[in-house]
Amino acid sequence: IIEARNLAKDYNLGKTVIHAVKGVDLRIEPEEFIALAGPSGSGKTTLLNLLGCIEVPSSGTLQMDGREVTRLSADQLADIRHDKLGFVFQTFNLIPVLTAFENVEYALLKRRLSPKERRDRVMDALEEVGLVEHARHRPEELSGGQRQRVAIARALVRQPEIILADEPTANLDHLTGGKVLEIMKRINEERKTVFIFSTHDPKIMEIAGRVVYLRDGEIVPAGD
Amino acid sequence: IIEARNLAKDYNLGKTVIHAVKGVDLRIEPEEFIALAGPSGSGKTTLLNLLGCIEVPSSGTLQMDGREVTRLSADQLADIRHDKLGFVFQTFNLIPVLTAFENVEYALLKRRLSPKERRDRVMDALEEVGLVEHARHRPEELSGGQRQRVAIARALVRQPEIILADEPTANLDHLTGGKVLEIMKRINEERKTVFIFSTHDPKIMEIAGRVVYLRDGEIVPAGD
Ligand SMILES: Nc1ncnc2c1ncn2[C@@H]1O[C@H](COP(=O)(O)OP(=O)(O)OP(=O)(O)O)[C@@H](O)[C@H]1O
Ligand SMILES: Nc1ncnc2c1ncn2[C@@H]1O[C@H](COP(=O)(O)OP(=O)(O)OP(=O)(O)O)[C@@H](O)[C@H]1O
Ligand SMILES: [Mg+2]
Ligand SMILES: [Mg+2]
Repeated sequence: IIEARNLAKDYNLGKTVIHAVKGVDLRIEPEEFIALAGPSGSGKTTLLNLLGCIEVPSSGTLQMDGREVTRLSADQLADIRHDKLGFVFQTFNLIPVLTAFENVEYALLKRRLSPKERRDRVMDALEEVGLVEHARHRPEELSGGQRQRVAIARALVRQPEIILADEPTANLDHLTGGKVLEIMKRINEERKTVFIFSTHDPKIMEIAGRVVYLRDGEIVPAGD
Repeated sequence: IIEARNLAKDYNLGKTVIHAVKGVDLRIEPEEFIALAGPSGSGKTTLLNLLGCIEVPSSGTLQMDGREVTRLSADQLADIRHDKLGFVFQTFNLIPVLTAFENVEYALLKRRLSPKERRDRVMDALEEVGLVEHARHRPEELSGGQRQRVAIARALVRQPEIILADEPTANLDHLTGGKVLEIMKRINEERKTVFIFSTHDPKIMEIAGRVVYLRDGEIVPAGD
């Protein structure tokens, strides 16, 4: 479903080049629940952004459902993201002037739903993450973990084929994080949604079907 | 060193009032290494902001080194923060146009140091958090965990009496998080700096001298 070959990403910063991801080969099958683990700065977010078509690789190839995406235009990539992917960003990226409800609803605006259908799906998503009573609050009125949960609800509500979640439990206590993971596991089993996590959370690594370890931009065997 | 009595904070949001912190009594002694734990939305960040004189309480009293601070002006509070406190924010709050070095240096500008002394102290702080080779990078060029470490270095560099750290290890892998905690533990033992953490990290709770549990804005006994 996703096939990355020799995928690499360099960042040019004046006189230095940072090889954030170096020649990664990775194949992601349908229904996978996979964790990317590794030290701070090892390339997890960058790899996730490449797999999620948010960043263009410096070299290598990436196929989504058999289609080569590395040479597509920005518009074509935007369509793929909108149709197939859902994202939870490490920095949440909520829209400050919108409420929790509106931030989640925003993800559904391009879909052909009646206002009532849309509202129901938004409220379901907010209920799953325990934020119904905060639906009308804006991000600045929410705690760190509440903002993270809005970002999670927004990724889930569109029911995409693949959800890429960057440290989705970093700001959640053990109990709340556990609940969020149960929801994701259930969606993975019921809807066959692929989940790709970048994480430091041992709970995610435990329930993941596969853990891929990164160090200095490369995949390393689990033993290291 | 810090004495809070019946400290409370309400947020007025149009028709609803959120009682983020309700009547907290808390006494913090010299040299303490104390963790505030509790579910997402339980009031940890709000309590930390009250103790750190970043938010004004709705009611109750707060004494810093015997001095009542609840009726001080904004300027007087700013002086207290600058002279006594260091802060690591849950959302890092780095200045985007400054490099990692400049973000840390910024915390020292009001102190009377020679440029060389200042530079040495900034580089020491960056070395402690493992970011020397990223000194010239701006926040957008850094990973989530690297930004968090810049925020930590900035809080440490001024060697304040009290450091309030809001989820300082949330975006760090187990190893990096452990190193950061060792640094803080050492500073606590050598310089007698008080550390007050808001955290979900069991590593911090393990090494903390005391863990205070919050639920719905109130302190609850550990058993719950
Ligand atoms: N600026 C604000 N305006 C209105 N309500 C707020 C504001 N900041 C926090 N709150 C509310 O106060 C409550 C406590 O928030 P706080 O940020 O202190 O929680 P927390 O324990 O730090 O949570 P987390 O673990 O998710 O970071 C939450 O219900 C939140 O919605
Ligand atoms: N936009 C950028 N410009 C320049 N360098 C970058 C950029 N984004 C990331 N980097 C660099 O690429 C490397 C990998 O970063 P990445 O964000 O992928 O790490 P990570 O594994 O997600 O780390 P963390 O666990 O701290 O979030 C880091 O050394 C970082 O400094
Ligand atoms: Mg990251
Ligand atoms: Mg918080």
